[in-house]
Amino acid sequence: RPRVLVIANQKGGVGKTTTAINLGTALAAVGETTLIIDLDPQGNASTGLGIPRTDRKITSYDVLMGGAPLASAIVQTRIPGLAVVPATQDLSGAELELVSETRRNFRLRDALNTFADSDSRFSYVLIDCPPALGLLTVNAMAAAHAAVVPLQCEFFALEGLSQLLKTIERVRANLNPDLEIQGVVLTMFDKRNKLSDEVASDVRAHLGDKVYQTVIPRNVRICEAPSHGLPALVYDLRCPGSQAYIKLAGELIQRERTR
Amino acid sequence: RPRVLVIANQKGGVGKTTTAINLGTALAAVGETTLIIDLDPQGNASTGLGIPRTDRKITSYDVLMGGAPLASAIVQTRIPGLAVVPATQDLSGAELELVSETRRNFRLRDALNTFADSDSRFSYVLIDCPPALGLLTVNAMAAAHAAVVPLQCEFFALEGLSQLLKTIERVRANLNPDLEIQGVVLTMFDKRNKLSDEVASDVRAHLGDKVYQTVIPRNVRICEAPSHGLPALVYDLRCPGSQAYIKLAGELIQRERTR
Ligand SMILES: Nc1ncnc2c1ncn2[C@@H]1O[C@H](COP(=O)(O)OP(=O)(O)OP(=O)(O)O)[C@@H](O)[C@H]1O
Ligand SMILES: Nc1ncnc2c1ncn2[C@@H]1O[C@H](COP(=O)(O)OP(=O)(O)OP(=O)(O)O)[C@@H](O)[C@H]1O
Ligand SMILES: [Mg+2]
Ligand SMILES: [Mg+2]
Repeated sequence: RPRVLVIANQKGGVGKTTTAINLGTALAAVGETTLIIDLDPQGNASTGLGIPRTDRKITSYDVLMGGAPLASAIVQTRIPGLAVVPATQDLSGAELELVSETRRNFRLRDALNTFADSDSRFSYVLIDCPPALGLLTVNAMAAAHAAVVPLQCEFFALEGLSQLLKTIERVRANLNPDLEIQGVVLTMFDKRNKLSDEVASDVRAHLGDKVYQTVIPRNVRICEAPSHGLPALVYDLRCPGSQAYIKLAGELIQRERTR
Repeated sequence: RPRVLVIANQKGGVGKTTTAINLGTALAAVGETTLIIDLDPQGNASTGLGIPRTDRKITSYDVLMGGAPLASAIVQTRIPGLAVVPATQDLSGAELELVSETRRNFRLRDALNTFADSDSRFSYVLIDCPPALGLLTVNAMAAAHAAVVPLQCEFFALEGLSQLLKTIERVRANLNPDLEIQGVVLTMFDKRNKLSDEVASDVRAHLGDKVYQTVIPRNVRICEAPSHGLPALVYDLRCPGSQAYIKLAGELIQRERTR
């Protein structure tokens, strides 16, 4: 059955989508077939993987609302071994629409379990979350085995970390006792900015080994890639950003093996 | 009565809080007394203005839920002419707690109107929003006379703009016919990155004069300031970021005068 990882952080713009897309591509590149579930109404992961809005017929919204089995929403990307369940703005209505539904926190978990009962093509499932700790992120955390937390090396992002850890703890206590933290990945690290170093050493002091050795540098090629509908790994494999995500995938697989 | 401006964009990390703090400081510096309302559960605007968590006794959550009049939540910052209604994580519960309340979209507007009936100390009110288009942002838009939209010069941020404009249109049609767009401010502009230019010319082509002439450059001093609990204008007045926000305040006041 696939290993399900949630990519979460309620702070906006810290590199959740960029990490989902490029970590997913790097895992696929080393032979680990991967499914990315876009659970953000913005649909940036779907766009960054080259799925035009017109091709998003069955989406993560339909899966959450129970209108479609997960298998029917899966779209192949141009990257071999990498598929995606796309998202549209409809998803922003799910929170209120599911208010009085039973098992509203487990809609994604139930859909994934039903899918995995009969389909074993994926080794990993990565879930990209919106910048909030509402029902969508809770669904993703309830469905996941572990969390990968992108952390931008800036002050406001650091401030939000303790709230995120509390939320993970609450989900583990009430909804999903298996949920652990696979790791915290430092993103947009800028070696010219002493703030990056200060945040990085602060986080490593608090979280120790939970923080990946691999650090993702701020790299303009990474932010150029989505406008071409391509992961950075495909857009420019040699750039420092792509090389960092390849290293991160290796480190993640290593941690999975020695779990 | 104060002119109420909502600082909104559902895309995360585009500079909403940084704009609220520094535009507010620049307005106060030229004698326009300003109130910032922090409507983001992350509470970054409150932190960036030096309000420790322990001092956030009456918050925007209490005001929204009707537990406290707006006046009682106002805290003076160390900047003359600049005050703030702080936020805490409690705010993240408001959306579900107000589901069945009457006038749930107008809680902030009603609180502001009651306040303005008896208190005329502020010329401007700026409302910092979370990265979402849910009840908190809708409340802010329903309470505002106009929107200031920070737009990061990157692809994913550009992708979200049309959704944001649709939401503003919907609020104008159903909740607040006065709501207009005061302007779109390009943020984190990096002249070494050709993507910044491409996004900037794309936005100007679509939105014309709505886009401020002033562009906020990517400037490390801006992201260092919050760790000192100070606006960039106080932390480093001479830096390019602060100078840009001063210019933006001038341009905004000019637009207000010629409305
Ligand atoms: N290492 C990097 N170097 C340069 N730019 C980056 C890097 N990582 C991400 N970006 C850019 O920064 C912006 C924010 O990243 P991204 O959209 O992945 O964050 P997010 O956490 O998913 O945002 P949201 O909270 O809105 O979902 C994007 O424009 C992205 O292209
Ligand atoms: N012009 C700039 N130059 C450099 N850094 C900036 C600039 N503007 C904002 N930042 C930094 O970028 C990060 C994101 O900015 P900010 O938190 O203001 O965005 P936001 O839209 O309020 O985010 P959220 O969606 O989480 O509320 C912060 O760490 C901030 O310090
Ligand atoms: Mg994202
Ligand atoms: Mg903010």
